[in-house]
Amino acid sequence: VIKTMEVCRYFGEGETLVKAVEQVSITIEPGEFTAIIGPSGSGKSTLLHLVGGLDNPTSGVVELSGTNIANMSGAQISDFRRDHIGFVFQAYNLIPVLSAEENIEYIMLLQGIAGPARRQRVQEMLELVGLNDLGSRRPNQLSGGQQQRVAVARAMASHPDIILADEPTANLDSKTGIALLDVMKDLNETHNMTFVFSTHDEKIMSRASRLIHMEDGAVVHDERR
Amino acid sequence: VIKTMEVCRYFGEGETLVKAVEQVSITIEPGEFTAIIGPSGSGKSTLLHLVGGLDNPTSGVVELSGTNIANMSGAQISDFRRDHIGFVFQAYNLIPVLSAEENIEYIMLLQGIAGPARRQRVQEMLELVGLNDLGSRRPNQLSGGQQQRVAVARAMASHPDIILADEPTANLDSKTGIALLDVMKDLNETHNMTFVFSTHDEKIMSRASRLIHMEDGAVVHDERR
Ligand SMILES: Nc1ncnc2c1ncn2[C@@H]1O[C@H](COP(=O)(O)OP(=O)(O)OP(=O)(O)O)[C@@H](O)[C@H]1O
Ligand SMILES: Nc1ncnc2c1ncn2[C@@H]1O[C@H](COP(=O)(O)OP(=O)(O)OP(=O)(O)O)[C@@H](O)[C@H]1O
Ligand SMILES: [Mg+2]
Ligand SMILES: [Mg+2]
Repeated sequence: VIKTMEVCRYFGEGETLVKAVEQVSITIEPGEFTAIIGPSGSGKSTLLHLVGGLDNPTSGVVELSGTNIANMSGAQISDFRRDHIGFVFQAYNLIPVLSAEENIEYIMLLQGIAGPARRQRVQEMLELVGLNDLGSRRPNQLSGGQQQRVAVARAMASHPDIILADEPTANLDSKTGIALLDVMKDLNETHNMTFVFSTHDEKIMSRASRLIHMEDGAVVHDERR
Repeated sequence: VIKTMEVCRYFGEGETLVKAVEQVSITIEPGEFTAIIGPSGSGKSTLLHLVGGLDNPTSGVVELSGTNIANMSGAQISDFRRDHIGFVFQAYNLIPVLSAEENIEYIMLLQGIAGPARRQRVQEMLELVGLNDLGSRRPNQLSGGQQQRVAVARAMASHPDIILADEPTANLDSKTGIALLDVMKDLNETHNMTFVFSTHDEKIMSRASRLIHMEDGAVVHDERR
């Protein structure tokens, strides 16, 4: 469970003060399939980073499994993320010198998962996102949408409790995007994996069980269906 | 006018041979508003780079205004691009140490456009893409969709004859994307600016006067409407 209480994230100060996230209080429960939607610049990525412990709030509290992250050391937050959270970045953030397989495998290495189990999971993931046979390519040898899918596979590979995905279908055609969403919906229903998306994609919105609308940093609407 | 004749672009060789673009012959006429569509990995970005002279074909000919680029020096191709082509990259490729304004202004500097004219054009562009007041921010101080719009503004700023845009709305919400497309449609109709998009976005497809479908590197359908 991840909880934010009156969380704010401001950048700059005085004349240049930017209120990227303004007084957001939400609770993410296990098993959710939630989409955060809103205009470009409304604070979706910033909120997702706060929820994932990748950024610290200017004010307010973020709780990971009941513990205020302000009371956790950098190492403790890092361990929590490694063991419980998978993050798909809007710009993918793949490691350029590693192959797709190595990028996907990386997190499981950090988690101490054994070699054979790791390699098997990597192959499963490549298949799930439709990239079989492309595993040995480096990111710059892949198309934009293929890189995006490596980033998604990397987040899912260690079967984390919660996946925070920042616009994971932005560079995918309709058919590939739908296939990916079906995989995620399936993981959500069979493994109770929580998914929180920041997205502009109608296909994700229509599959979401909860829609959080943002505008100018604030949550203006939070509907469960 | 940009023309490709039986153009191929292959990567690797032997076992690892990838036919990214296979025997494509198309002519881009002035004033077109064309969308290249197809599944992730089908060759859209690769074709766009070949058309823009940013990449060399493995075989076949690319002609820029009647001249085979194989007969042009690197400097001549570079000058042609600077003077006639605006490119929006799928990953934006903004210069991290420059502000949004400086990123947009850069090409006009290279073209020797005078200071006051440049600065005025930069402000017009920022306004056209909905980023007024964000000009002094650096890319890492902007949201994904805001960075994308800086990349678009940069391509349009020098009023090139032709704009090659690789998924320019991928990270934009519907409303912002439509506003951007209306701006492009307007430039196309009032300035006869040619637009060739690589896209997965239905909104671009519906506005296009020509749809080029790609699959596995080949053009499988080329319809004008
Ligand atoms: N340097 C490279 N080495 C090997 N294969 C490559 C290289 N660059 C691209 N490819 C392959 O060429 C094919 C076409 O890539 P391209 O980037 O043009 O696709 P695309 O249609 O733009 O896809 P997307 O919609 O995902 O952006 C892909 O299968 C890709 O993996
Ligand atoms: N380092 C920074 N300094 C100043 N402002 C920032 C910084 N980072 C982000 N912002 C601003 O915070 C606001 C929210 O950004 P965020 O990336 O969360 O938006 P978003 O909803 O994800 O947008 P998009 O849909 O375009 O990805 C934006 O207006 C952005 O310009
Ligand atoms: Mg974002
Ligand atoms: Mg592409």
